Amino acid sequence: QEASSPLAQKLNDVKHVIAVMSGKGGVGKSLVSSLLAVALRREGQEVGVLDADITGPSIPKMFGIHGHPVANPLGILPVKSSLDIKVMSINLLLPSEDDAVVWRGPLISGAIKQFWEEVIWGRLDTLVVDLPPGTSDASLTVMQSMPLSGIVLVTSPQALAGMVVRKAAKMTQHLGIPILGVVENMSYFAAPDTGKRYDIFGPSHARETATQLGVPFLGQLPLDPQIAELSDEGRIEEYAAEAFIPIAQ
Amino acid sequence: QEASSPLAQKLNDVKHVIAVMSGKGGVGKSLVSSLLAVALRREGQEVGVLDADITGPSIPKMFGIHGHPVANPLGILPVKSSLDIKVMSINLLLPSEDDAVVWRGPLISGAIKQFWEEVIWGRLDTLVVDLPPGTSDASLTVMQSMPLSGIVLVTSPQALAGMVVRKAAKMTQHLGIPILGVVENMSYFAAPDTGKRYDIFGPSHARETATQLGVPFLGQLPLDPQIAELSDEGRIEEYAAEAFIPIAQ
Ligand SMILES: Nc1ncnc2c1ncn2[C@@H]1O[C@H](COP(=O)(O)OP(=O)(O)O)[C@@H](O)[C@H]1O
Ligand SMILES: Nc1ncnc2c1ncn2[C@@H]1O[C@H](COP(=O)(O)OP(=O)(O)O)[C@@H](O)[C@H]1O
Repeated sequence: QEASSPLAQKLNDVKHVIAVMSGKGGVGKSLVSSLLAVALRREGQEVGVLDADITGPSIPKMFGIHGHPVANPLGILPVKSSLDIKVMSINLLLPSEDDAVVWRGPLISGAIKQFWEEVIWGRLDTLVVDLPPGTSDASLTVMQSMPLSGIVLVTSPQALAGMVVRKAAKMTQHLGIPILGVVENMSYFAAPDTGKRYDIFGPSHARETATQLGVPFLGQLPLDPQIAELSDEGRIEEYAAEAFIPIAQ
Repeated sequence: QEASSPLAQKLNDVKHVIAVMSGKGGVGKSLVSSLLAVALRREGQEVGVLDADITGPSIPKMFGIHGHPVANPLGILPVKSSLDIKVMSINLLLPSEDDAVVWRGPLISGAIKQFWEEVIWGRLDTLVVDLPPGTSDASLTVMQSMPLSGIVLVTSPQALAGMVVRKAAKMTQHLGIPILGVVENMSYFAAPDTGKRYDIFGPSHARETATQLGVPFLGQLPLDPQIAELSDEGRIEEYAAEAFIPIAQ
């Protein structure tokens, strides 16, 4: 594998790298990464998604991708989604998607570096990097070894999520990487039959969080049973995320 | 700090250590850890909670604990909640709860070991360990350096969560630690005004997951705005989790 390392780099021409982060798990980083990639693709961009969540990878499942990446002397070819988004994830390299990857930090960092250096991404307008929860090895490796154009922060209405997102923002600012904005997910639930709104996770604090951090508030997504269903069925590319177009800009 | 290391151990007498895990973030591990600790405490047990999520600690906030732990030559004293549950978390040691802890694996493992060895837990019937998402340094350190009686797995209805929980189960079984059972959280939403049920995250798969793993299904918790509110206000001890009593047994 060492031999292939520098060659892929010669073939790659990635204009922008955007990482999607929150610090807190389960707020919708993988969802936002996927919807961002889809919105950019629909605008005609060449797009890739690098799943940097090595022990909890959910990108391939969201896109319904099961194929195994092909390796050649130049590097590893990513797998393409139905809209031709290029995807690389540890789950594509495992015999079964349920297999556990029980690695400590150094192995995690090594895998992420290989996904950046040894995958033949080719010419991309945007590479979206889906970060795992926490402010540890994976996030540090991405921020220290990839040329990030910026970070999209994902939060949800709970004060707990806001607290952990502020930790992530402090890490990002400390490393000098611009925050492009804050997206709030699971903001409310609108009952499909009555249209009535319920703030299941409480009132939104996203605008306050964005103001406190001095970054744009990019928008909200509701709790939507269709999102959960399309994610589980590997059909996230079919979600008509109108809410997402302005975010993608 | 080295000098204090073995002394606290001489004072500690912890009968059972139970770790709460899921692999996936945001499914409710911290919530289940807290409700488990509260249910056991209400039965008259001496209970502690060790927050092993070093970069995303939410336990102190759920219990409304802001005090700083006191250290003496014997070790570090945990902070007590209003029901006298002993809590230790990195967030209690930071100047502000929003401060980021940007540590790679070895520092994370070191902190968890100190929470086990240098905190004066005293006599406890049960110590609940809240694990972070993933199957990396924190989970490995807990499973390799603490005498676990068993693991409670937390899942939610989404197939994505089920997939990652099965990875966590494989890790646990590989390390020979018994799984006490599976709890499903956010199973459905019952509208407070109409009583109508909505499966926001899709139909439940928890019984199938429990059967596949050969472990008991311990029960379900609904999506409940009161849970989010009490967590945000640090009053989780006030949640009347009847659903939780059988789980605690
Ligand atoms: N707005 C939403 N409405 C319904 N389901 C959602 C929503 N956002 C995320 N989900 C579901 O919740 C789960 C967690 O989202 P995910 O993007 O994996 O979070 P993270 O990457 O932050 O852990 C996924 O199964 C996803 O499909
Ligand atoms: N059943 C529920 N109903 C409403 N809110 C919930 C429920 N379970 C968890 N929450 C809220 O969702 C957030 C995530 O839960 P948490 O226990 O921190 O998950 P994890 O520890 O798995 O990341 C918290 O703010 C919590 O209060």
